[in-house]
Amino acid sequence: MKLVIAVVQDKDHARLRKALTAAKIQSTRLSTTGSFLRNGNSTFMMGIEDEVLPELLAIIKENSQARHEFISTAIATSMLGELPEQPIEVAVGGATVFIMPMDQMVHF
Amino acid sequence: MKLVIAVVQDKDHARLRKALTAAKIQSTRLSTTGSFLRNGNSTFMMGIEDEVLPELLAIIKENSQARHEFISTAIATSMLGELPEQPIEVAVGGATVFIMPMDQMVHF
Amino acid sequence: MKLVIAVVQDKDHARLRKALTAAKIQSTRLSTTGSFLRNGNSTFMMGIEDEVLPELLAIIKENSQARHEFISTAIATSMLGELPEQPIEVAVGGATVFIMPMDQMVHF
Ligand SMILES: Nc1ncnc2c1ncn2[C@@H]1O[C@@H]2COP(=O)(O)O[C@H]3[C@@H](O)[C@H](n4cnc5c(N)ncnc54)O[C@@H]3COP(=O)(O)O[C@H]2[C@H]1O
Ligand SMILES: Nc1ncnc2c1ncn2[C@@H]1O[C@@H]2COP(=O)(O)O[C@H]3[C@@H](O)[C@H](n4cnc5c(N)ncnc54)O[C@@H]3COP(=O)(O)O[C@H]2[C@H]1O
Ligand SMILES: Nc1ncnc2c1ncn2[C@@H]1O[C@@H]2COP(=O)(O)O[C@H]3[C@@H](O)[C@H](n4cnc5c(N)ncnc54)O[C@@H]3COP(=O)(O)O[C@H]2[C@H]1O
Repeated sequence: MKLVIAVVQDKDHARLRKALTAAKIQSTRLSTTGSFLRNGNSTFMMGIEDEVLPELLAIIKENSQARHEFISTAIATSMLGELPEQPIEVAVGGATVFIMPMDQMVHF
Repeated sequence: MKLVIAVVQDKDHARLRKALTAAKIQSTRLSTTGSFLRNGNSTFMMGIEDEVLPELLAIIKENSQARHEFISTAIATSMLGELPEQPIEVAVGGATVFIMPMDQMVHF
Repeated sequence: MKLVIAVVQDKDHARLRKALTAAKIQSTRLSTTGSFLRNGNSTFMMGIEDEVLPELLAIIKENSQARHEFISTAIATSMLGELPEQPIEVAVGGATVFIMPMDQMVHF
């Protein structure tokens, strides 16, 4: 069994939720914050049997999208020590996925 | 050592918190959302020694309750493709518990 | 690989975030609640390579602080069964850190 934790951009969370529900993969969502851009993002937590992992990773890949985001002026200024001459862009991946061993899953 | 993550219905979270505190089992709570019903629920995270696990599972079982919930009209309609003739009920378990191996727990 | 989860006091979360970003250790933040004091606190989640663990623990230790907090009158009264004669203080550690084995980390 595995506990899979996937951090995705807020823009993709509804699409991913629908795809998981359609595939009958149960999940729980947490509202989280990225530490670098300080933007809100979404974290999905899924307890699964081992053999579901390939299907789950394919669903996450198909339903999340890499994008370019601008660093806010305030964060860029605090990083550079001065106002940036022009906006700074950063690539943000579609999903960051952590796959952990799980001893047991219990339903009451 | 184990990290135990328990997803319970919001209605039970205060009762479970009190039972954990009375048993001197420390925990941290996250506000989460169920992906199917899209209702708010509560997730407790507990780092424990192995021998506490049976007591912890008994406390979670006694302080969470399975219930029947109605799927909102909006979600049912999007699932069926049309307005349901009558409200659709779904069984929601008392708790879903993930038990994970933990290498170390450190207090600073 | 490890998934490291660190619960710190809200007062320290900005300091810790800055130190992690400066050290190029990526992290995601969750807003959480301590079950005993029922205060909001911050939980950081970090997927890392094994060899980063000593540096990460040093950063968490240096950027979080143990403090004394007063238990709210309402919580103290419900614990004691009567209004406490004087405010009750509790020591709250700087950080509680859970270190878990991780099978894989995937970026899409
Ligand atoms: N010190 C630094 N210098 C320059 N660029 C930096 C940087 N730290 C992060 N970035 C860039 O900024 C993007 C957003 O990071 P953020 O921390 O807001 O949001 C992150 C964070 O919430 C989470 N994340 C990524 N890796 C993580 C890890 N190892 N542990 C925990 N969370 C992680 O996934 C979100 C997206 O990450 P992704 O890697 O796709 O995209 C990252 C990365 O490309
Ligand atoms: N393996 C897992 N990984 C991560 N989180 C998990 C999980 N199993 C359960 N959960 C979490 O626990 C809540 C209750 O699940 P339960 O299975 O008791 O009760 C579920 C289940 O009986 C039913 N259900 C879920 N998905 C369904 C589907 N595709 N078709 C029909 N019924 C579904 O709806 C109830 C509420 O589901 P909801 O998603 O709102 O809320 C879920 C979800 O937040
Ligand atoms: N094993 C574990 N699993 C999951 N989360 C954990 C944990 N150990 C600690 N935490 C988290 O870290 C926060 C600080 O814990 P600490 O032990 O430093 O500081 C604690 C502790 O010194 C004290 N405390 C907790 N439970 C107690 C009890 N039943 N009786 C007396 N004092 C208690 O109150 C302080 C604040 O506790 P609070 O629950 O508000 O907030 C806790 C909780 O959110």
